Amino acid sequence: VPRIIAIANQKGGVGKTTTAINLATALAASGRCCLLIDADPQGNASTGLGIDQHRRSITAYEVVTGTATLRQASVATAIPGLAVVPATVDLIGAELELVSLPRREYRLRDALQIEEITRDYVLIDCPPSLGLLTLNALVAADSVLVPLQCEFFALQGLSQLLRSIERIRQSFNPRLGVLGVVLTMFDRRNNLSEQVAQDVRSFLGATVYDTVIPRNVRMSEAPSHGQPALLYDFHCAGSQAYIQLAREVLRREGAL
Amino acid sequence: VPRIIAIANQKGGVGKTTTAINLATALAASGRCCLLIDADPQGNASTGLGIDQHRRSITAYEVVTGTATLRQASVATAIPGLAVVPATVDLIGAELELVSLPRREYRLRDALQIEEITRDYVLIDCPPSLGLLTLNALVAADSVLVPLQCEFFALQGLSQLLRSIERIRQSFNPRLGVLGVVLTMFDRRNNLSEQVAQDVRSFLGATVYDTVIPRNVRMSEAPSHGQPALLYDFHCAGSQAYIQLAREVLRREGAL
Ligand SMILES: Nc1ncnc2c1ncn2[C@@H]1O[C@H](COP(=O)(O)OP(=O)(O)OP(=O)(O)O)[C@@H](O)[C@H]1O
Ligand SMILES: Nc1ncnc2c1ncn2[C@@H]1O[C@H](COP(=O)(O)OP(=O)(O)OP(=O)(O)O)[C@@H](O)[C@H]1O
Ligand SMILES: [Mg+2]
Ligand SMILES: [Mg+2]
Repeated sequence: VPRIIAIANQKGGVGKTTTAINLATALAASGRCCLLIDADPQGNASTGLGIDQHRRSITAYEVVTGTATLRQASVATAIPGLAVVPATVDLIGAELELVSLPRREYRLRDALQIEEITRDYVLIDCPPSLGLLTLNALVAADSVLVPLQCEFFALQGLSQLLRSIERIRQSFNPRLGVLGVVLTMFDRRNNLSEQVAQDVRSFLGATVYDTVIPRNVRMSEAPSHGQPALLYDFHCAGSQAYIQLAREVLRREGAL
Repeated sequence: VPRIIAIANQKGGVGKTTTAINLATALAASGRCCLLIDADPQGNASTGLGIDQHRRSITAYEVVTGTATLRQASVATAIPGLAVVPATVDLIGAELELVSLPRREYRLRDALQIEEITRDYVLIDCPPSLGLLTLNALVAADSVLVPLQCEFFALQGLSQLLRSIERIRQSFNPRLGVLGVVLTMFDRRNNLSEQVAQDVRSFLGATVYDTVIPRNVRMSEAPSHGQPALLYDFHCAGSQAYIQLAREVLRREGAL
């Protein structure tokens, strides 16, 4: 049975997609079989993994509206052991269409349960909101991994996110828990990063991963080449941090 | 009749709120009377202008659901000439509630037309999505100011945004146009910023403001003090750039 992890945070631009792509790649590189579901109408995870528009004929839109299975929507990536269910702007329509469908919060969960998913990990990249697409991801998931940018506005949104996760746990998905919080875009040169990191660790303790992802321009260059940073520049500080994060995720699950 | 400008981009973390707060402050500092409507459930624009939670009893939520007027929801800020309609997480509920209400796309526009708004400028800070809240802002607005982070994923989302604006112009708001695109978080030290800036200028020409907002840590420190950067650190590079942007906005409107 695969571990299903939603990568979520309603604050925009905190590193959800970058974390989803590079953590999935690092897990695949360590021999785990992974599926990344792109649940964001921006389709950034699909783009960052080199999936051209013409390979996105069946997407997460068809999966949540029930006209395709996950297996039909999955496409191979350049990384052995990593497949992706791509996304396009069609998903914007799904937010409105799902409102009047039965079991609107369970569509993704049902799709994951109908067929036998022979993967070790399923990661779901969420859009920057707490709407029906993110709700579907949190209902389908066992746990949530929260990327947290080391900035004030991002810190402000954390308690709102944790309250929403708790509400979803009570109303829709009793097994949902926070897998961990990973600090992203940490900049040694400015105090703000250090202050936010200290605040979060004192607030959440061991829920915050030891691994911290540094701000590293190679991370933002990689998507323009359609590659995860681990392929684009394995030795850069960002890639090494995501490899570290994958190890820490596996270690905490007792899998290492 | 006020100029109504939506600050929108579905890509997250590109500087929408920072632009809304600091452009509104710079316009107020130049003698214009401004209202900033916070249409994002994160409420970052309200927080960045120092509006505590206890002053958010009437918000954008009451305005779009029709139980309060803009005048009732407006609160004064520390900046003379700038009032704000605050936001709280209640707005998340509005996205679902609006779906079944009559004139769901026109709620904000109707609220702006019912009463005489004696302001020169109304700015609307949008959430990172193209859902009903952003749709309401784009239907209410005369024009859209698009903050564009100098990164690959942000550039990717631009054509999707421009297509959506065109669709809204045709279906809901024939006067809607793009006021301009402002490059944000420009980092002289890395090539990616320069590449994105050149791409956008060759693609959109004079629609892109001459003013470029540099990456400047003082911009992200200011919100933790509940102040716009212009108050927190008037002389920093970020504040000076927003003053420049306000001048350019006024000059292009023939107001200078
Ligand atoms: N460690 C890092 N160092 C430098 N840049 C980074 C890093 N992580 C992400 N970025 C860049 O920052 C921007 C935001 O990251 P990303 O798009 O992954 O965030 P997101 O949370 O998925 O955004 P959205 O809310 O729009 O979905 C992107 O341009 C990305 O390339
Ligand atoms: N010029 C700048 N230099 C450095 N940091 C900046 C700059 N502009 C914005 N920031 C910081 O970057 C982060 C993202 O900016 P902001 O929150 O304004 O973007 P947004 O588009 O409103 O995000 P969202 O999509 O979540 O609404 C914030 O922490 C902000 O303080
Ligand atoms: Mg993303
Ligand atoms: Mg914002």
